[in-house]
Amino acid sequence: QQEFAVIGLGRFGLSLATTLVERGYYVLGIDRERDIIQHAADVITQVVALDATDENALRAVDIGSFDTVIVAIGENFECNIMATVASKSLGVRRVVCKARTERQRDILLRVGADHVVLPEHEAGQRLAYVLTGPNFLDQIELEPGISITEIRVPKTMVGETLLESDLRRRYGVTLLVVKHGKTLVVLPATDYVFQEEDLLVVIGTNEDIGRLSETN
Amino acid sequence: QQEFAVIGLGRFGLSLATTLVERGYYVLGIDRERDIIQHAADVITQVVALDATDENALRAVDIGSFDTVIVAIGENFECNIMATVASKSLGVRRVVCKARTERQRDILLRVGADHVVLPEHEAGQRLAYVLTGPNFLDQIELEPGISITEIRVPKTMVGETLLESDLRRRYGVTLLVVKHGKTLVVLPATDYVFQEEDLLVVIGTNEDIGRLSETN
Ligand SMILES: Nc1ncnc2c1ncn2[C@@H]1O[C@H](COP(=O)(O)OP(=O)(O)OP(=O)(O)O)[C@@H](O)[C@H]1O
Ligand SMILES: Nc1ncnc2c1ncn2[C@@H]1O[C@H](COP(=O)(O)OP(=O)(O)OP(=O)(O)O)[C@@H](O)[C@H]1O
Repeated sequence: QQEFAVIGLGRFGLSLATTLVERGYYVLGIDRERDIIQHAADVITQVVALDATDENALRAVDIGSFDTVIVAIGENFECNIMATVASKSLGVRRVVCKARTERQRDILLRVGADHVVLPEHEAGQRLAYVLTGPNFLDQIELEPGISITEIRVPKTMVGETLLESDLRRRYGVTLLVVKHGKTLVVLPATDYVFQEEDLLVVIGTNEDIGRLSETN
Repeated sequence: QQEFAVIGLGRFGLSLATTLVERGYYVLGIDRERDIIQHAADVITQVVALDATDENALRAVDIGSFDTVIVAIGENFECNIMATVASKSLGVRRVVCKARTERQRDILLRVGADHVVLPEHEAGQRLAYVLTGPNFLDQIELEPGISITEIRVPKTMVGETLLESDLRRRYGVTLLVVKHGKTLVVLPATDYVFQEEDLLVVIGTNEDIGRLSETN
């Protein structure tokens, strides 16, 4: 079972740490502010207040024994770099960092970070996808331009069977899953009848899926 | 063609606005800081410097004519609320807001926001999924605990056919797509032979998918 240490318990760090705990993993939360540590103590396996730029303090909690350390410090880039370099030199196998700009990302990768995320940037991109497919709810882009997308069933299809809707020939998309209320129908049969409020998970090009989701 | 206005061009707002422009949409970018407006002028269709809490200023740019307005203000919650309420009362059909906490989300929905996102929180959750499925690449959570996930083909399956791998009986997951290099094989036939480097898109519970992705 992997063990994680999350340095910096701001909105991003705390959300990451609590989701890891919910999925059953041991998580050590680290922050230098005592009031943040107290608040986090209820939701994270173990917490400790220390300054992550202090290599001796990190050695004292045996940071090298964790499989993955995530450095989730934002405002102070110097602290971000120092905590990353200290974790790597104490032997941590995988160090994942948060950055605020592409330039920060480049620098963190050069000093040894294994993976860098830009949370606000990625969230902005994702919202743009959701907003521009009028019915796009969520999406995995498999390659540029081709994706698996969750859309609301177009009104014209309500009452039709999958066979009658003829999705592959008319729109070039393949239906993978129908979400009907709380029930998931994986690879529905051709006699499935579409209902109001159904959600469809389809695969195809973004244009074809866009065309399908706009028929109403 | 939908038109968007993005109020607040911080990391999230700017990333959202530029992605919308890249996808071919008209975007009006709004911020009260002149230097931010100057920097954004190169990447956004049109920009204007104004205080979004000032209803007359919003009326002057005809904010009511935009299909969707996104309020991406973070630090100052009062500005966030005022800009949301002003946009709604000027007739904007869909107002999407960014919030920093669940409590802020509740308040924004009560004053008329149509949709609220918590970017840092969502990014923290997403990274937790990526880190805990050693092979999880991307994921759509259809319901709590059930998702469509992109994983690397487990080493034990390389050289086997889909029929021999017996995914549904042994792991309880259904294979939807195989990504083999640049080729996408949607709903592969039972005689498909798995190759090194293949990416699999499967549907199932997060535990079952986690079990499959950890067999190596
Ligand atoms: N040297 C350090 N050692 C330990 N914790 C630190 C250190 N420097 C900053 N932190 C903590 O990291 C957390 C997140 O940092 P900060 O607020 O700068 O990032 P942020 O990008 O605004 O965060 P978010 O967007 O996730 O809320 C804070 O709780 C802060 O106390
Ligand atoms: N009343 C206002 N009118 C217009 N723009 C505003 C107003 N208040 C704040 N802004 C702008 O909104 C932008 C984002 O706000 P802020 O920095 O508070 O959010 P943030 O959550 O830190 O942003 P991000 O995480 O996206 O970088 C800033 O560029 C700021 O100038």
